Amino acid sequence: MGKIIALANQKGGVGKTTTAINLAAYLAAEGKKTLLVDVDPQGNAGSGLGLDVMNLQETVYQWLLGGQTFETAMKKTRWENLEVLPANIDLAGFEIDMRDEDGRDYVLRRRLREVADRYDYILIDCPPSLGLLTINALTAADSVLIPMQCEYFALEGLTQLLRIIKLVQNKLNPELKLEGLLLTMFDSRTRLSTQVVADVREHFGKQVFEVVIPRNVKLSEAPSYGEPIGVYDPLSSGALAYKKFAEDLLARQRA
Amino acid sequence: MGKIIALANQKGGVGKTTTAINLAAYLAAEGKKTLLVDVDPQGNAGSGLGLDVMNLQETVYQWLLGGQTFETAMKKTRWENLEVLPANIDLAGFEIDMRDEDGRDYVLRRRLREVADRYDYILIDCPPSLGLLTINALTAADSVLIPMQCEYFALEGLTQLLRIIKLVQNKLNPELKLEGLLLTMFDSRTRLSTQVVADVREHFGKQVFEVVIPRNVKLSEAPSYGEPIGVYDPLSSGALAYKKFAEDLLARQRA
Ligand SMILES: Nc1ncnc2c1ncn2[C@@H]1O[C@H](COP(=O)(O)OP(=O)(O)OP(=O)(O)O)[C@@H](O)[C@H]1O
Ligand SMILES: Nc1ncnc2c1ncn2[C@@H]1O[C@H](COP(=O)(O)OP(=O)(O)OP(=O)(O)O)[C@@H](O)[C@H]1O
Ligand SMILES: [Mg+2]
Ligand SMILES: [Mg+2]
Repeated sequence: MGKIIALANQKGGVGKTTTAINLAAYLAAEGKKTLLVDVDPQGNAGSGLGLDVMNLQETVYQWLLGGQTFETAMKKTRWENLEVLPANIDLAGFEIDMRDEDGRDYVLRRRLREVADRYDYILIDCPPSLGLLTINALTAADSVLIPMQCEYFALEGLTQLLRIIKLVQNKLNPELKLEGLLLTMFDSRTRLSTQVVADVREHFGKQVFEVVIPRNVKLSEAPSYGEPIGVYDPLSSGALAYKKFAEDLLARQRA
Repeated sequence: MGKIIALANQKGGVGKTTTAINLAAYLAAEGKKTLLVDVDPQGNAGSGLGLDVMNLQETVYQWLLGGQTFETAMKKTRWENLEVLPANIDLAGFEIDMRDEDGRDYVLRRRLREVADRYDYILIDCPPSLGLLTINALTAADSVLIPMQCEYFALEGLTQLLRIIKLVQNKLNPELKLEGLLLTMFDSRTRLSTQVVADVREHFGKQVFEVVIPRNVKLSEAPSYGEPIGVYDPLSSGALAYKKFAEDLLARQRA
């Protein structure tokens, strides 16, 4: 059964989607069958890979509720080994629909178990909140990857997030591990970035990936072309960092 | 009665908190009695002004539920005319507590009416979601200000947000106006920024503020000193842009 990794951080704009798209694409390029699942109603993971998510009838929402099969909701991409289960605004209905349902925390976990053996890796892109959709992702996952900006507000939210992860481990998913912390949008010209990296490494040591993703405009341009960075600008600093990150992540699995 | 402006955008990391803090500080500096209300459980508006929000017992949450008076929850700042109603993780309980309550959309509106006449402006910083806390802010507000990054994903989320605003206008708060769209984190070195600005101005015309806030590292350093940009680095490009924005916003009120 494939490894399921949730990308979560309730702080907004820290690079969850950018990391999900580019990690998925590099894993696929390394020959791993990879599924990118979007559980954020903004739908950026799908649109960042060129899908017109706003006009899709069958998305992760219809599949979660049982109205659609996996085959109709899942979209193949132009890239071998990379498939996407996109989201759009319909998914905002999930929290309301599931409000009084027992087992509402396990919906994604149960559905993903049905298809997990078709993939080597399943990445789940979360919204910037700690609501039912993120809880579903943490309950379904084998591990959680935490993208963190090299910014002041980034440290504040981490305590809250680690508390929620502990809660999920105790009550919903005892197997959930921390895949690690990935520092993003590092700007070598500013003292603040260097300070945040030093603070995070001091507190979390080995749980922080060696690779730091630099701030690189190519990463923010790539989604407007519907391409992962490895396709859009493979020699950019952003591409080289995400490629190295994917290699490190794979090496950790073998260790 | 003071004017209540909600700062909302479900896309994360677009500059809602940075705009709320710095607009509030410049309005206060112009002699306007200003209250900054944080309805984001991350609590960045309070911590960005130097408050140790994690250890506060009385916050916006206790005031909203009626357990505390406004005087104990509200915090004065070092700066004249600027007061803060901070949030912390306790506020995450609000959505669960209010789940089956009638009138749960009007809680903030009712509570703010009790104190609105003490202020000229009340700014409400929203979390990156369209849940009950943001709905409460839109229901309480006279107008909504939408900070938008000059990035590709920014345009995607705008349609969803405008739809929710329409919904609130129809069902909860017919007086709600659009204060405007404020473009943030503009990076003059990238084509993408210029493209997004052009697209947004084309679609929204006069609803977009003339001033564009540049990407400026001083803006992300200021909260680590607990100071608004006008205090931390008053001649930085970020400070000058927010000062001009506050002046434009005030001029619009008089028009
Ligand atoms: N390393 C980087 N360098 C430059 N821009 C980046 C980088 N990583 C992400 N971005 C851009 O910053 C913005 C925020 O990133 P992204 O949308 O991936 O964050 P997120 O955590 O998924 O946001 P949300 O909380 O809204 O889901 C996007 O416009 C993205 O293109
Ligand atoms: N114009 C700017 N230039 C440089 N950095 C900025 C600018 N505006 C905001 N920032 C930084 O970018 C990050 C995101 O900004 P901010 O936290 O204000 O966004 P937000 O919309 O409130 O995020 P959230 O969705 O998590 O509430 C912060 O670390 C902030 O310091
Ligand atoms: Mg995202
Ligand atoms: Mg904020």
